[in-house]
Amino acid sequence: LISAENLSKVYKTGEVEINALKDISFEIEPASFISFVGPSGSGKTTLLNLIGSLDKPTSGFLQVAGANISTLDRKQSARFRGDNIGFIFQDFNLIPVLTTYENIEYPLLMVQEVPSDQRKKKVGELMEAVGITEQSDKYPDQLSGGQKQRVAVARALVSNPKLVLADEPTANLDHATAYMVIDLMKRMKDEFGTTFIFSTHDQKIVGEVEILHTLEDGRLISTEMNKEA
Amino acid sequence: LISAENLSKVYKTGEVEINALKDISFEIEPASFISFVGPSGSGKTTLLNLIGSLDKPTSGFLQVAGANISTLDRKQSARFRGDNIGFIFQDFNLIPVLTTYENIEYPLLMVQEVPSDQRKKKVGELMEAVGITEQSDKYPDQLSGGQKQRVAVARALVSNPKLVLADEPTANLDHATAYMVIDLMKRMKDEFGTTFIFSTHDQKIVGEVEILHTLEDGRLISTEMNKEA
Ligand SMILES: Nc1ncnc2c1ncn2[C@@H]1O[C@H](COP(=O)(O)OP(=O)(O)OP(=O)(O)O)[C@@H](O)[C@H]1O
Ligand SMILES: Nc1ncnc2c1ncn2[C@@H]1O[C@H](COP(=O)(O)OP(=O)(O)OP(=O)(O)O)[C@@H](O)[C@H]1O
Ligand SMILES: [Mg+2]
Ligand SMILES: [Mg+2]
Repeated sequence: LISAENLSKVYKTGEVEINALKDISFEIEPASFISFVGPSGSGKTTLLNLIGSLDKPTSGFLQVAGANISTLDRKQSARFRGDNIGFIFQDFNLIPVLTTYENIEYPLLMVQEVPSDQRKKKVGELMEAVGITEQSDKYPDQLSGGQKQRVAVARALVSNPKLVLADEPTANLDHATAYMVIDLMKRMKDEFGTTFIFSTHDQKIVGEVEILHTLEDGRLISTEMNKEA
Repeated sequence: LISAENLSKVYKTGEVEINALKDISFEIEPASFISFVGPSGSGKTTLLNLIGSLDKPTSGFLQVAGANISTLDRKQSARFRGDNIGFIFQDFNLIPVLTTYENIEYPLLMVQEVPSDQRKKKVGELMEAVGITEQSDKYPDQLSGGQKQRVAVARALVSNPKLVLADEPTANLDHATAYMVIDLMKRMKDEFGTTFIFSTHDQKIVGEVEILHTLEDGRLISTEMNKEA
């Protein structure tokens, strides 16, 4: 599903150049449960943003679901994301003027034109699965940190995307709630063949993935298979 | 240092009332390392906001560093916070138009009028202690999640406050970086007698505190002493 070769990303701030990713190469199969781990600042979010076509590589090759990411213009990029990607942002990125329900429903309205009764059913199921049904009519500034995180999770999953990019999806969750989220994702992988790519510091997620890629200072320094997952 | 009796907080959203905190009572001694834990939505952030006088109780009594929180007006509240509190916000709350250095320096300029060479030394020491010296001239939108979190930590500690309220201070940090932050806080407690109150889901912090208060659905349901801490 994903193929990266000598992928690099350089951020320029004035005179200073930051080599956020250096020569990264890897392949990811469909229907996998994969995680990138590594120290704060090692490049995990940067890599997820490239895979999700939210940003362009500086050099190297990146193919995701058949698309060559470097060649997509803004319009093609938005179309590609709408058709293929569910993104759980590290800072949630909820729309402040929409309620919980409306935030989760958004991809179904904007991107996929799903009929009203189907939307209601799908949004309801996801709110239930992550335990936020009671927050349905609230706005983001009325939610706890972990509630906002779960709205972000539900929104990323509602359109049943081929590929879910989950950046620290359990950082603000207690043990039990984190496992509600992880179990939901495992069910989606089993039922729909969804591919999940995590960036995380959470050992609970690390324990569940099949393949663990470790980043350090922008480099991919190791890849491990988890035999028990 | 802190005394709470029958503390309650009700949020009103239109017709709906949410009882975020229900009849909470506890005492906290100076120079302690305390944490509140509990499920997402159980009231931890709400409680920290009351203790830090960022919000008012609905009913009950709350005294912090000699001040009766319910009786402070806006001006007294701001003065109280400036004199006593360092707050690490769950969503960081950095000022977007200030660099890392300027964000950390801010309390020393705005609140305490510390001379320039002393500010430079203090800000430098804290950036070093949490590993973000290289991010000194960057703006928040150029930082990784864990780097933003560490700027928030450094800013809360820079004025050597009597009381630090730390809401999920390690949620976005890897193991090693989280311990840099925890060790810095332990040093401050030993050296200056700083009181630290955490709200967290992180077992690494839980393992280090002397007293653990558990919240559930707005109630304080248990208090445990950690003999090994
Ligand atoms: N401004 C508000 N208006 C209405 N309800 C609110 C408001 N702020 C918080 N709440 C609700 O109060 C409850 C407690 O919220 P709080 O943020 O204190 O939880 P928390 O324990 O910090 O959770 P988390 O671990 O997810 O950060 C939640 O159910 C939340 O939805
Ligand atoms: N827009 C930008 N401009 C300049 N530097 C940036 C920008 N975005 C990220 N960086 C830098 O690139 C490096 C990698 O950032 P990234 O967000 O990918 O790290 P991360 O592994 O996700 O970290 P964390 O675990 O803290 O979330 C960091 O040093 C960061 O400061
Ligand atoms: Mg990140
Ligand atoms: Mg909270």
